[in-house]
Amino acid sequence: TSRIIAIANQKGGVGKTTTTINLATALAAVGRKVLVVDIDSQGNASTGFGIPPSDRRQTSYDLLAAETAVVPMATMVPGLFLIPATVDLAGAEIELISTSGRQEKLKRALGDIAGDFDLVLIDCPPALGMLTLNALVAADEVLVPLQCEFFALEGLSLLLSTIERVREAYNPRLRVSGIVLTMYDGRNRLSREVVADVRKVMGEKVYRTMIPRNVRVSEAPSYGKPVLLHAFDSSGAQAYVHLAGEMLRREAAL
Amino acid sequence: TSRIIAIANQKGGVGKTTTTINLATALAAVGRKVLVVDIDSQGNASTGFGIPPSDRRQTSYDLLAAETAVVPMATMVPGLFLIPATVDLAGAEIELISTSGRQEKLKRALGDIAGDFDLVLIDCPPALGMLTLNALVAADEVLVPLQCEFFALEGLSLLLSTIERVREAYNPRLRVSGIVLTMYDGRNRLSREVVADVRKVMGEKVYRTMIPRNVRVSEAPSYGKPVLLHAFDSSGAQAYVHLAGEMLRREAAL
Ligand SMILES: Nc1ncnc2c1ncn2[C@@H]1O[C@H](COP(=O)(O)OP(=O)(O)OP(=O)(O)O)[C@@H](O)[C@H]1O
Ligand SMILES: Nc1ncnc2c1ncn2[C@@H]1O[C@H](COP(=O)(O)OP(=O)(O)OP(=O)(O)O)[C@@H](O)[C@H]1O
Ligand SMILES: [Mg+2]
Ligand SMILES: [Mg+2]
Repeated sequence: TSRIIAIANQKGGVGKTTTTINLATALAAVGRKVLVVDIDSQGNASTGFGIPPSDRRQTSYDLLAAETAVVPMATMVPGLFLIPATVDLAGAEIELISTSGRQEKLKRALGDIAGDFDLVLIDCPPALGMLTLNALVAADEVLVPLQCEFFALEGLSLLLSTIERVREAYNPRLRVSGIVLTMYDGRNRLSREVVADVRKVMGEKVYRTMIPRNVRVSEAPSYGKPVLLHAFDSSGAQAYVHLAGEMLRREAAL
Repeated sequence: TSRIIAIANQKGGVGKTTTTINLATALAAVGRKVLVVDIDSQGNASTGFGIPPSDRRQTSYDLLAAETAVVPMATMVPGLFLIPATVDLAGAEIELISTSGRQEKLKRALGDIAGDFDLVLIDCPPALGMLTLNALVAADEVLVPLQCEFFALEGLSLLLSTIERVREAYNPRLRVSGIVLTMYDGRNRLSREVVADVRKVMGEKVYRTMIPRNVRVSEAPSYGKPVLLHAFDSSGAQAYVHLAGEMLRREAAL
């Protein structure tokens, strides 16, 4: 059966989209069949695969609001499919609030689709609103990208307590599968301190693989490609390859 | 009369909070009386002034949901006052949606308070939801922090069109007072390209002052201080001093 993973953190700019794009690509590169679902109305994950807004026909808005059957689109990465996002999604948040069963919409809509994939990665917006709630109810696990910065660390406890509340109220199987440290810079004392703090508090929940700050990673979306295709030998791309490996080894050990 | 400025951008992690804290401090340092209103439930602006959650008694939740009279609290910076945020604010977003006149709540609540200050800076969350809408309706102007990165540039047109819609529907005096480029790194080609693109498209709307990526800036919140107090001579602190100067000169020229 497929693993449904929400990539979530309400803190902005911590690397949710970058992790979704590049981890999905690395998993597809080792033969897994992967679906990326973009539920951020900014549509950055869709852009990161080089898909302009005009080519986004069957979208996550259709999935959530219109409840029509949506066929995932192919991407430039073999084995990797995408349900893209457009700005229409910004309206869905308010529409969802006034519908019954609002937190289950995504779970129901993915029910028919997820079975065709080994892994489903859901890129969440920087908020704990109705869209992220839908992802947490639909998912089996949450992967938390955590930037090695002070403000990012401050938000972690709010996120973990929200996940706990969702587990109790809506989704008993939901667990935090891991925390991945992003934009790590070993020369920076603050970066090292955040890493030490998080490992002390969260122990084995934190992936050993850290994603370094690497300009090739932030360049890649301007070429419409995952960094694995833009600069495979870069430290950023290689870190995502290692993260995929670590993730699959942890899965095998379960 | 006072200027009410919303610091807004739905893209996450672009420097909204950092700009609010440090621009406010630089303005207070040259004798302006400044109020910071934190309407992000992460409460990062409140943390950046060294105020722990237990000391946040009269908050922006009270301002928005309870409509009680809120007295701003003093901060470590002379002339700078704060209405802090707590996680309770996360609930306000949903509560606001079902109340009448929901988009005017902050405007009405600030009506009695703003007159005591020369400038009011409102730190917004990374979304175009009900809280940011309240800020855009209450404000006279919007200051847009824009990170020198590809995804950040992509979100600018959505933000500008949203501001335009708010001006037409709710607040005819709302204008974009300026765009400030943040986390600029001159050694990085992508950074230089983003700057060239934004200046070409937005012209004079873009402040000449750019905020460089500077580790002292990201360290400062871990000491509970604005960077002007943590490391006054740093390139980051000095950039915010120049930004305040440029802002006041532009005001005088109006
Ligand atoms: N390892 C890295 N090295 C350098 N830059 C990075 C890295 N990871 C992400 N970035 C850049 O940092 C910025 C923020 O990353 P990203 O957009 O993925 O975060 P996010 O959490 O999805 O943001 P949002 O909260 O807006 O959805 C982007 O411009 C991205 O290109
Ligand atoms: N000029 C700078 N140099 C270095 N680091 C910076 C700079 N400006 C901001 N940062 C860091 O980048 C991160 C994002 O900044 P900040 O939290 O201010 O953005 P934001 O837009 O308020 O985020 P959010 O969308 O979550 O509200 C923070 O960890 C901050 O310390
Ligand atoms: Mg994102
Ligand atoms: Mg912020």
